[in-house]
Amino acid sequence: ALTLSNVRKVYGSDDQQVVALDDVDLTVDDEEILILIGPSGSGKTTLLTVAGALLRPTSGLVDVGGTDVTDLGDKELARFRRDQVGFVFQSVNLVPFLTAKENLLAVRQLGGGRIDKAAKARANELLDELGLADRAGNLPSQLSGGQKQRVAIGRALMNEPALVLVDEPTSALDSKLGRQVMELLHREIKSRGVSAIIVTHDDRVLDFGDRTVEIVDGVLQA
Amino acid sequence: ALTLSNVRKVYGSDDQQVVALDDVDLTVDDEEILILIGPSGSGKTTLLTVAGALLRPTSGLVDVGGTDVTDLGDKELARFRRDQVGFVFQSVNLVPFLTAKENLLAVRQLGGGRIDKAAKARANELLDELGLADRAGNLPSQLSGGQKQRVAIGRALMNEPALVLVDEPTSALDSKLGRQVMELLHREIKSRGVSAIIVTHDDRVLDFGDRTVEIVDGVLQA
Ligand SMILES: Nc1ncnc2c1ncn2[C@@H]1O[C@H](COP(=O)(O)OP(=O)(O)OP(=O)(O)O)[C@@H](O)[C@H]1O
Ligand SMILES: Nc1ncnc2c1ncn2[C@@H]1O[C@H](COP(=O)(O)OP(=O)(O)OP(=O)(O)O)[C@@H](O)[C@H]1O
Ligand SMILES: [Mg+2]
Ligand SMILES: [Mg+2]
Repeated sequence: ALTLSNVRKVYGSDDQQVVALDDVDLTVDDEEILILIGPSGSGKTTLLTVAGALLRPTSGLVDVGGTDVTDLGDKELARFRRDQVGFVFQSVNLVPFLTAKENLLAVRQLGGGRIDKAAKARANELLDELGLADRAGNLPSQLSGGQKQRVAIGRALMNEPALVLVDEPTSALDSKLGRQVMELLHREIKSRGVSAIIVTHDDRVLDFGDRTVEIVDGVLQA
Repeated sequence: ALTLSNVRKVYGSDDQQVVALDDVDLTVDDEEILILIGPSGSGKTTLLTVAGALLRPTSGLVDVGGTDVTDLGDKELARFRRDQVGFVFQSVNLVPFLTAKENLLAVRQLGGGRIDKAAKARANELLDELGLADRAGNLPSQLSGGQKQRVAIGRALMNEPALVLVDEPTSALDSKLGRQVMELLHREIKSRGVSAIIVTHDDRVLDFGDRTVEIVDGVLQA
């Protein structure tokens, strides 16, 4: 479960301040998929990065599975994120010198784990379900936009995180693939009982969530 | 006008070859907006980069406004692209150390032009129509995904190019902003009589085009 209490995020200082998150209260239960929508610039990515402990809020509390992440030091925070959070960034962010499959396996290594048979089987299975079996050995520069996005989704699911945060998973995908990806995400999240927030402005994604919340100018709408 | 004749693009060599474009014939007239759709990995971005002279085809001809760009040397090609082509990349590609407004003005400088009053007025007008007036002084790292995408669109229109190539303009935008951006693109293209290809998998974009063409596995569908 994830809880944000009175979370505020302000960028900039003095006269050029942007209140990206304005007193946000939000709870996402285990096994719950929350869909987050809102206009461009409304604070969706900011909310996701704060929830995933990638960004410290200006004030307020962030609780992930009982741990107050706003209270952890940088080193503990890094370890926490690595083990507990699966994040799909809006701008993808793959390791440029690793192939699609290596990008997935690297997550296991970062977790201090070894790349054993189970890890490889998991990576192959995810790549297969994402329609990337024949691109597994390619570098990001050799992949299309939608292929890169799918690798990023596979990478976020690799280590079976407790919290899955996805920033616009279908933005580079056509309807058919978008559906395939959402079905995979839905299956993974429900079968492992984790919490998930999926940011999107694709109406077709709404059906895959348990609840939809809208944010406008940093304020969650009732 | 733009004409692709018998265009073929093959990536890789020997046993790991990908035929990204397979004998493509396509003409886009002046003032015509062509919408290009197709599954992820089907060759849309490749077609766009070949049409915009950013990538040389493996074989075939690319004619832009009467110039055979497949026949130009690298230096002439760079100058041609700079003056004749407005390109919005799928992964945005803004200059990270320039603000939104500076990213637009830089295009004028690259063209050997000076940043005069007219250039600044043009930049301000575009930013305004893209809903970015209050973000003009921000760096890309301080902008949301949809805001960056809009800056990229403004930048492609800055120098009034003869050929406008846009790779998924609304992927990071909600419906309302997506419509606003498409109306701007439509207005700009029609009023200047240029040719345009817009790649998308957003059905709402289809209404803004004069014609829709689908590509599947590198082959244009009749
Ligand atoms: N440098 C490269 N080396 C090898 N294969 C490549 C390279 N660049 C692209 N490809 C492959 O060529 C095919 C077409 O890629 P392209 O980027 O044109 O697709 P696309 O239609 O734009 O896809 P998307 O909708 O996902 O953006 C894909 O299968 C891709 O993996
Ligand atoms: N480092 C920063 N400095 C200043 N302002 C910032 C910074 N990062 C983001 N912002 C601003 O905070 C607001 C919220 O940004 P955010 O990225 O969360 O929006 P978003 O809802 O994800 O938008 P999109 O749908 O376009 O991706 C935007 O107005 C953005 O310009
Ligand atoms: Mg965002
Ligand atoms: Mg593409």
